Amino acid sequence: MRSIAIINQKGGVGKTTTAVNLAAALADAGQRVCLVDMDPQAHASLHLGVSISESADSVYGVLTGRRDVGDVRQVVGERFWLVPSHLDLAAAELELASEVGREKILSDCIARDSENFDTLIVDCPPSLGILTLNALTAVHEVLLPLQPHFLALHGLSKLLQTVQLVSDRLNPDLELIGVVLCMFDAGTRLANEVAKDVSEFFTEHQQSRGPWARADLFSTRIRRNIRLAEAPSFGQSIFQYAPDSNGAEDYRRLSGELVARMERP
Amino acid sequence: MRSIAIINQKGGVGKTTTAVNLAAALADAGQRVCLVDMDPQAHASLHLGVSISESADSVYGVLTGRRDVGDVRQVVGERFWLVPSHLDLAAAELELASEVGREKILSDCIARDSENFDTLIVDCPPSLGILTLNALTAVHEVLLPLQPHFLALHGLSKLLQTVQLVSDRLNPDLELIGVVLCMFDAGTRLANEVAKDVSEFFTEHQQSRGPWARADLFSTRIRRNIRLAEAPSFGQSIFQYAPDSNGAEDYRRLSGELVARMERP
Ligand SMILES: Nc1ncnc2c1ncn2[C@@H]1O[C@H](COP(=O)(O)OP(=O)(O)OP(=O)(O)O)[C@@H](O)[C@H]1O
Ligand SMILES: Nc1ncnc2c1ncn2[C@@H]1O[C@H](COP(=O)(O)OP(=O)(O)OP(=O)(O)O)[C@@H](O)[C@H]1O
Ligand SMILES: [Mg+2]
Ligand SMILES: [Mg+2]
Repeated sequence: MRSIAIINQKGGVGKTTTAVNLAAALADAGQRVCLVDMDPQAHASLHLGVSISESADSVYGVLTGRRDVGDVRQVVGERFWLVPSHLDLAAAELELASEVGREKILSDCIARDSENFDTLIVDCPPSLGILTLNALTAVHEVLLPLQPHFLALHGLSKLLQTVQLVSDRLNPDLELIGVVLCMFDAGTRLANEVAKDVSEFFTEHQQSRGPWARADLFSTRIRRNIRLAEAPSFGQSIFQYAPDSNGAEDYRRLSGELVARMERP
Repeated sequence: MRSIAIINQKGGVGKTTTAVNLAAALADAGQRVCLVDMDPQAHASLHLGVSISESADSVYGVLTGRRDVGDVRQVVGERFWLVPSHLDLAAAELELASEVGREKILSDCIARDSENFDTLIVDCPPSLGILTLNALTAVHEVLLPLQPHFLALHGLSKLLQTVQLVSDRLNPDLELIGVVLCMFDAGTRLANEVAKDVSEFFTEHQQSRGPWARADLFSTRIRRNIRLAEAPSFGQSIFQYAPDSNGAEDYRRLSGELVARMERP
């Protein structure tokens, strides 16, 4: 099973939009996909029209040992499952703080799950706290959405340090597969200059080995498209809501590029 | 002196862009303005081309008692001063956690400052933690930038509860003056529908008295304009960078509306 965490401690850069629509694209292409919502704000869940009333019936119940993953997982589309979140997950940051092996809890819960998926995708909150650390410890791959604005690279080194630390201490299989530019204002000088800066950053920082050895800028850019912002208000992925839009075209292309990249040795 | 905190725990909704350009607009209009950067990410400081190497020479030094506000404040334009931030401010969240009257520190530092300003503006981080609480305890007015997207109202009640709590327990003068829609995709149905929802929300929740008694949706909408995203990469406000742009026009209009509203009894 391929497993990918979508992370960026910066808010509003396209993590949830990417997690939901990438998962939907892969399911459309024939994969069995499970999306895990690790954000207490539960935007990925709300995006797919899922709102949990009893917090034990969410990923919070799973992390606190009251439910198994299979108990709370729901079907949200053909070949497409969701492990939903709930606002009470915010309490987990404090509750889990003093647990032994507190970053490994999600990983263990997933390992105990008997269901088979081709790809697992985890949507993370805008922070590098215990919830994101659980995601990074549970997956093999990391995808980084970036908004191509002035401070896109600011804070990137802290994020990459975190990936390195988790790789060193908790999860040697962890690998940054790449950066995807989101909310890309096509044709503007700013977006194109930042794209160039990000590309150069990864060329300069390329390691011969280690968690960012193969990290690169995806050639697919997710263009700014109001349809992507509208889809969640209908509880739908972009493919259900506006299958002919630029947003659908871009996420379809991204999923194709991801599959091709994942199949490299 | 008028004092305004720009808050929203959601990331990337336009807090910093509003704090910087509103301050610049008021300074242009003849006011003596001081902008305080309370975000450890220091985006407001970077936006104005200020990068502090010694963290004591920032608002962090002030909050930890090593500097006075006047020691770290810098001129950034005509009638326009900045109290810059530094990444080490992130440590303050932990360091100040157990201080007596920990939410009142900024307020006391400002009170001790002998300099006179017409307006003080405080840019806050995307959280409702100790730094934002210090800002809310130090000012009289709160301005809320919102992105007119699906989940704009989600999390708004938590934010309004926080304003109510600070008003009850720490700062009875605190008042929410209003919401300003930012990154407004003019002409799209989504932006206009969310604008309607926000307007109705405040009509329904209008209190006869209390911190949101006079809260309203500003009629000025800050339209999406790439110039606003480009200006920070030149260390400039929108008025220096692109004075004839929609971004400049919108923030000029917002400052006019703010001044008119502030002068109501
Ligand atoms: N390419 C795009 N074009 C237009 N709107 C977009 C695009 N991508 C995302 N959005 C919208 O921008 C807002 C922020 O995106 P999103 O929620 O995916 O970011 P996020 O990084 O998950 O935010 P958070 O840090 O709060 O979890 C949402 O309202 C979303 O619908
Ligand atoms: N009206 C606008 N049009 C185009 N770009 C904008 C607009 N307003 C803000 N931006 C850009 O969007 C990004 C996020 O805006 P900003 O930094 O002001 O949000 P914020 O709420 O302060 O974010 P944070 O929560 O990280 O502090 C920035 O790159 C900014 O330049
Ligand atoms: Mg999200
Ligand atoms: Mg900001």
